[in-house]
Amino acid sequence: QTATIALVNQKGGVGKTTITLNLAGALATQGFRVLVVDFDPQANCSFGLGVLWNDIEASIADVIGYEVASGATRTLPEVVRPVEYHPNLFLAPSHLNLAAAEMTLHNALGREMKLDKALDAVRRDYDYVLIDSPPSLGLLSINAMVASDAVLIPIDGAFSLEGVRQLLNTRKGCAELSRHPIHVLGGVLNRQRLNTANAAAIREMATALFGKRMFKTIIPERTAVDGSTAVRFPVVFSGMPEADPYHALADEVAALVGEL
Amino acid sequence: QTATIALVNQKGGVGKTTITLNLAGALATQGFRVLVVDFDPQANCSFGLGVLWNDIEASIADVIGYEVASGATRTLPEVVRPVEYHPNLFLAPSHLNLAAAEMTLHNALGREMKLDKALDAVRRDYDYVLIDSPPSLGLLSINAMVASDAVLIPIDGAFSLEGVRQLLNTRKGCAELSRHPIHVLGGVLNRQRLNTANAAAIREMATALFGKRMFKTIIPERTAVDGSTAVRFPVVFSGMPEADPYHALADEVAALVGEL
Ligand SMILES: Nc1ncnc2c1ncn2[C@@H]1O[C@H](COP(=O)(O)OP(=O)(O)OP(=O)(O)O)[C@@H](O)[C@H]1O
Ligand SMILES: Nc1ncnc2c1ncn2[C@@H]1O[C@H](COP(=O)(O)OP(=O)(O)OP(=O)(O)O)[C@@H](O)[C@H]1O
Ligand SMILES: [Mg+2]
Ligand SMILES: [Mg+2]
Repeated sequence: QTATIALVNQKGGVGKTTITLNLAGALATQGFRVLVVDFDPQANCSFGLGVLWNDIEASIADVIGYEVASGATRTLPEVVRPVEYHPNLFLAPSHLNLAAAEMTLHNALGREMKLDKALDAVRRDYDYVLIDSPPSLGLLSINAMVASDAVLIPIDGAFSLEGVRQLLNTRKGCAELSRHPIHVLGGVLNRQRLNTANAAAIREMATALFGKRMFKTIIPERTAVDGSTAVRFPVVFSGMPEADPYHALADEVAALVGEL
Repeated sequence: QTATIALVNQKGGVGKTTITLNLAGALATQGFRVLVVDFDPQANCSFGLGVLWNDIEASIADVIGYEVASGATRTLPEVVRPVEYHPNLFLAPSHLNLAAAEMTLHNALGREMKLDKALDAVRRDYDYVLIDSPPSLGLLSINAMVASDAVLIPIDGAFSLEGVRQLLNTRKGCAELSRHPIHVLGGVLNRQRLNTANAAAIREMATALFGKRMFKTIIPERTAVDGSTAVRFPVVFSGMPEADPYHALADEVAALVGEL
């Protein structure tokens, strides 16, 4: 049974991409077959896995209907590619023109379900599908949620908590149109300076919003994580201690998914 | 002569809001009259200056045409309010429904110039107008650029450099429609861990993109800056050493604006 999880938060820079990459890597090293869908026109997930969009001929933008190269749309299996970092890890890359595809989506029939329908062709091949989304609550993030069984919400500070109520409302709206439930897996604290007053305050505010659905795993602020972005090699593959929180997060996710 | 500057980068979380708040504070304490325009529906600038949008009756969303409370649109002077942190600092607050206003903007005549036209009513009252924008290149960020004399581009890491070419292209497109030039004031490095290999690599990549237009001031990663977000009191007002880079940035900005 495949579990599809969307990383969402309209607040920018909370760690949606970094957690997608490292959670995917942790699940892959634990033996699960994982597909990462980069559904952000910034294509940071693709970049973070060593793929530059000018290296690729077709991307997720082609799948949801925007003609790029040849004018024809593609199916998802055609654009999915293996990732060199682990044999269990696969990527549906993004491209800048996913932003233009979002514009054309606005007038499409069933515009909220394009990604959900496209994923039907591949879901059975994977244990997990992780979808990275852009910093907004537009049609791309809505498609990511409608395509998912659950959402994971990274939080890094006070600003990122401000929009959570609106995000949960949008998730609720998505669940009403979706063919399947969309659970809230929970909130996960990222970039925390452990044992500071600020971290305690953020944790308190987040717990007030998420209650029991607050992940126990907290991802600390770590230089090595930030640095791994620049060298396009997710820290989870490095064997360094900074990888540990992502393995702990993977364990928690697997346990929660089991209960859905 | 008023200088209007937009903080832009479609990459999320690079520090657009934090730099807007602290640069505005630094300019205000140096004797300049400063208006902060919060043009992001997340309203983080408003939150960061101690204003919650349910405290206010009207916001920038009303000015650009979306009827909130009474159904009437407002003028900018009606929504601008003083900020308690400094007598030289004023705010045009945002509201969640700025996102809905962006949707109605799509079909409006002169949709890219709404903010530029609205600012005409107040510009003369200020030395600086700083506009915070959302993490996207949609109509809100385009309005922010068309309304500005110059753009300031925060960079925090490799992901945020990826989209700079597209951002500069969009700025060029905005300059072609605007009634006045829109300069690139430059890129400013934020959240840097000084004296690390990663910071050196980011600096090299950023300088390759911005050339001479790279700010000399580098804003380091500081716990106190992050913490100031949660307590809604920008660090520049605290008198702590973490405020120094923002004063240095204000000096550089004032010098560059003088040459425009
Ligand atoms: N635990 C961490 N410690 C240190 N740096 C981190 C950590 N997690 C993420 N970062 C850094 O924070 C920045 C923002 O993270 P990321 O790009 O993953 O956020 P995002 O939510 O995907 O952003 P966007 O909203 O633009 O999509 C990146 O430069 C990344 O390297
Ligand atoms: N120099 C710094 N040191 C430590 N933390 C910082 C620094 N600058 C910004 N931050 C923190 O980084 C986070 C992102 O910054 P901010 O919200 O200002 O970015 P943004 O570009 O406005 O994000 P968005 O794209 O969502 O509008 C905030 O939680 C802020 O507290
Ligand atoms: Mg991202
Ligand atoms: Mg912001």
